Amino acid sequence: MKGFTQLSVSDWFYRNRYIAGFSNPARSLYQAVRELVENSLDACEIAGNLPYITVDLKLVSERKSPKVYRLTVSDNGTGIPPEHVPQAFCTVLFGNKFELKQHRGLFGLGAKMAVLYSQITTYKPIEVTTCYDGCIEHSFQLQMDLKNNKPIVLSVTSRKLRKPRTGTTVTLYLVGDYDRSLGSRSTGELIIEYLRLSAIANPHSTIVFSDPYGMIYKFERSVDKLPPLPKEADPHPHGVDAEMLKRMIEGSRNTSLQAFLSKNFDRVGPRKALEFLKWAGFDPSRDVKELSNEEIVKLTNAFKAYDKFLPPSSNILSPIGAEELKAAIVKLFTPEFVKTVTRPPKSYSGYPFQVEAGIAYGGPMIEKMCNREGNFKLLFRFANKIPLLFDERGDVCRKVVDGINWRQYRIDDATPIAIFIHVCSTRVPYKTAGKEMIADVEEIEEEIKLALMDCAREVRRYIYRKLKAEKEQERLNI
Amino acid sequence: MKGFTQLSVSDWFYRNRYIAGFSNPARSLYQAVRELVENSLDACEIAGNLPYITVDLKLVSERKSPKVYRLTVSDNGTGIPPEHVPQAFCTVLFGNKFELKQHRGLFGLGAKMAVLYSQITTYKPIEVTTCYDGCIEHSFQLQMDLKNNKPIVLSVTSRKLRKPRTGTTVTLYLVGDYDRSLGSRSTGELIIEYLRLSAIANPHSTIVFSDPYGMIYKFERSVDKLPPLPKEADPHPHGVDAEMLKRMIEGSRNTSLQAFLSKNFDRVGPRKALEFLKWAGFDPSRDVKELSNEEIVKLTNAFKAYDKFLPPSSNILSPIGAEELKAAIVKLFTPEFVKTVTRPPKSYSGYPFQVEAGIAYGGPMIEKMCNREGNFKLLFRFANKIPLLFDERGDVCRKVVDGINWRQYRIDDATPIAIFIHVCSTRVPYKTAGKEMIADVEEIEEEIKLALMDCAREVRRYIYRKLKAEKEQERLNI
Ligand SMILES: Nc1ncnc2c1ncn2[C@@H]1O[C@H](COP(=O)(O)OP(=O)(O)OP(=O)(O)O)[C@@H](O)[C@H]1O
Ligand SMILES: Nc1ncnc2c1ncn2[C@@H]1O[C@H](COP(=O)(O)OP(=O)(O)OP(=O)(O)O)[C@@H](O)[C@H]1O
Ligand SMILES: [Mg+2]
Ligand SMILES: [Mg+2]
Repeated sequence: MKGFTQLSVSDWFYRNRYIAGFSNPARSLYQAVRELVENSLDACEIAGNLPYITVDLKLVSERKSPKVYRLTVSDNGTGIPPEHVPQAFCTVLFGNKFELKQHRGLFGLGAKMAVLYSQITTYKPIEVTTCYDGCIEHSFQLQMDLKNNKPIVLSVTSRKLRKPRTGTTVTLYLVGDYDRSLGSRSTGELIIEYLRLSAIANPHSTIVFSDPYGMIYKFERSVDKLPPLPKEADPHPHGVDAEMLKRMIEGSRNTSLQAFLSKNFDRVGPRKALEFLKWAGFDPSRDVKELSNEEIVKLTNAFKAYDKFLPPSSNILSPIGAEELKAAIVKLFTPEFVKTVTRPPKSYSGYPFQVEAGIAYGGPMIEKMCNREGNFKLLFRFANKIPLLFDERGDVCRKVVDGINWRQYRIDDATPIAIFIHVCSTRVPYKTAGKEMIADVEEIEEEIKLALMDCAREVRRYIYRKLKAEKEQERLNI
Repeated sequence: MKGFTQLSVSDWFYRNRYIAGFSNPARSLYQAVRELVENSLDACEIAGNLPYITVDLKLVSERKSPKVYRLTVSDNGTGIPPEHVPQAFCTVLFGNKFELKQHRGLFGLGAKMAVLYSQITTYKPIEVTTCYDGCIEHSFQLQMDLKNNKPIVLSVTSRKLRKPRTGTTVTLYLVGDYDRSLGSRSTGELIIEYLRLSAIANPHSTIVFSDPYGMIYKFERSVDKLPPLPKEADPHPHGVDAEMLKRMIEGSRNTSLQAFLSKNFDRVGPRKALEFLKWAGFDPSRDVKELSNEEIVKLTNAFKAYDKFLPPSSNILSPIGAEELKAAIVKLFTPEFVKTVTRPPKSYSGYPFQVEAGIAYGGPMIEKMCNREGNFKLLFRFANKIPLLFDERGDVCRKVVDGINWRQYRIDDATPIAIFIHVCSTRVPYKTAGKEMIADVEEIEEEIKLALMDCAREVRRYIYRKLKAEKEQERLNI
């Protein structure tokens, strides 16, 4: 591409796909599974259904290389309105999760990256079968026009369902490498680990994985009801910049400044709006649509400087829950001792977030994993209930774990512990479009530290009592 | 944004600007300086001019908060053709560095992110003054239509230059925080460090920085001629996927497969093309435009599997040079000893790359820096001659440094050393759009390790001789 050009966004993400996690065939296979499963979990949550998700991965190539797989992911979620299916899978930056709400998805990119990668490695069309209204099921064969960011609909068929249900099934073919090692484990092991940890973060969901060797892994739900579901939030004054405010004003009717503020911002009512406007030096009865650009900037700066706004609504978040997290850790890791905690909600730059953590100590399984990894502080990270398995070194969670003085909690370099950290928010500050690292936001870093210290204190108490009991036993035996 | 929507790419990067390094006012100020300076260095290189770049940063706000700065960056580069100026600064994914060549820029995004951040924090238009033809200078006042990814041209003026010259000056206003600490140093110190390290990587360039307190920092060029400049490369067969091949075929005339391969691929001539096509089972005289999608995929897979292609051309890269790097390190860090090395070029996935490294040992300056950082392995990273100052933990360079057994080189935890690593390539695999971390590409990781070991061996020899001389001295003194 010589000379001055404008790239389409699909072309840009095609050329820079490694930024979204599609770097090599092994990693891309993992990422494709992840993007589809996360879409299914989001869809089931939005539908209010207990998730039942199947993942089928089969080797379809005959030659030794490249390995071509057929990946099929199926769910009982909302389904997708047929008029939106082609764009949902073939138009980059198209989606319905751009709102201020705790979803797994947020970029409008994931499904398209999986489709893009499938296309450039096999040029086989993808197939999407979905039912949104409960009675008519539509099946699409699609390809991406990567130059123009448009779908190419190769075929559409529809049929009446005998039994009413909603949901989506996506099938795509892609080059991958299930057996190749990525770090200390194979891609297959990482995919299974991802699904297993998804079951920890989503104890109400059942995920069935059928691998290329015909093995079936069934992660059964351990809880039979949905957690309290996330809700949409209004923007908070601390999360506003001049562009955002300008657009909110353009989208509103002619109305007084006071009314505008009290209708559009999280936990800002008429009285708080009046209080703030007087402090900021604005006439509350002024027509909001008459503000000049300079005044909009002045108002935005005043928002940020005013410290008497109530913190953002936090009942809109959906944590895993300390008891649920503990039960899942016990079931999966059979530790000798585990302590979990859910911190109270906080906020950064106007976005509410909540940190949950757990430390599991000892037990044969954790000891074995520590020995195999050569690392006695195993770290399991989650963001909006998504397990993050890559790029641990660049994640704020690892930074906090490395910065804690563990010896003061009787945890030295040979004490086998597994650390679990979950950050949920209306906007998780990922470092990359591949969603593998949480950025070093001060408020989040601080909360992770406090959560780990809460857990570590309990672990210390347990270890102390255990040592005491052991000494007592020795004393009695002598 | 509720319901199904398609975001424009400018809207997407506005909402996700932290992914491009614009996370908080302090970091954003740094990133804005960086993006403009890197554009200037690219432009001077393309023009074949010894770079003379001025950076002026002034605090213009009167109130204590927020701090509004005026940033002006000026260069003697190519200038920008006036018909392209509005889009170059206001249309995301517009640029002229999408080719396969070693530039600092590659995303078509940097300038727009700086302008976007300026706009959402101050809503002041940016000003770009540029001369491309050497005689008429154009001045633009611009804003971004962020919803539609279009420039808004507020004014254009032009004047005849009395003396012929080319170059560009960009002025923008933005909220920042020059004094706030980011990690262990202030934003201002990091900006100065960035410019100082740029002078190491670009010894032929002069950069003058005038800070908000009126201090002038002049980084004078230490070399009076340009390094051998990078050239454009043809795609290499190992760097091809089915989409890319399909487009190359669509863009070519009707021609035989053999002619198509020998004209379009790096170091593939008619004989190598014939050899490969026979091996891959293709008729060399077949019309390339008649290939079906399946055959294109088969050809792409054959490209990747064939191991008799010559490695990619490497004379197209432009390393700093071992001698130049050493001279710059000596000048800036006055170490007791320094060893630098430029490794031979290699390639990953068809992209040529080259690693250079240096280890500087001892001397008062390095000792002082090690003590202040509390870290005795200072790491200075560069990619395509850009200093990388953030997100060290997530960078492959840090991973390699942590993985080396330094004690076998007589370098223990209290030995003060500074490590320099430079990776240049036609495509540096950055993890993020903010260009702060190099990804863990195996071939690159291996080369960094070998380069550091080359340098470490020399440092060990020096330390050994030093200790021996000290013992000898003690012996004589007794
Ligand atoms: N299994 C599914 N069930 C229902 N809707 C789906 C499903 N898969 C995709 N979608 C729809 O397609 C849209 C695009 O999905 P995509 O993964 O590309 O983006 P996203 O999930 O919104 O964000 P992200 O890029 O962060 O994953 C979604 O917003 C959703 O509306
Ligand atoms: N100082 C300058 N001199 C000459 N051309 C410039 C200058 N600044 C910007 N440009 C032009 O504007 C284009 C857009 O710049 P921008 O920084 O947005 O993208 P880029 O440099 O191509 O890639 P990246 O996003 O990686 O920086 C450049 O490709 C270049 O053609
Ligand atoms: Mg998604
Ligand atoms: Mg640039």
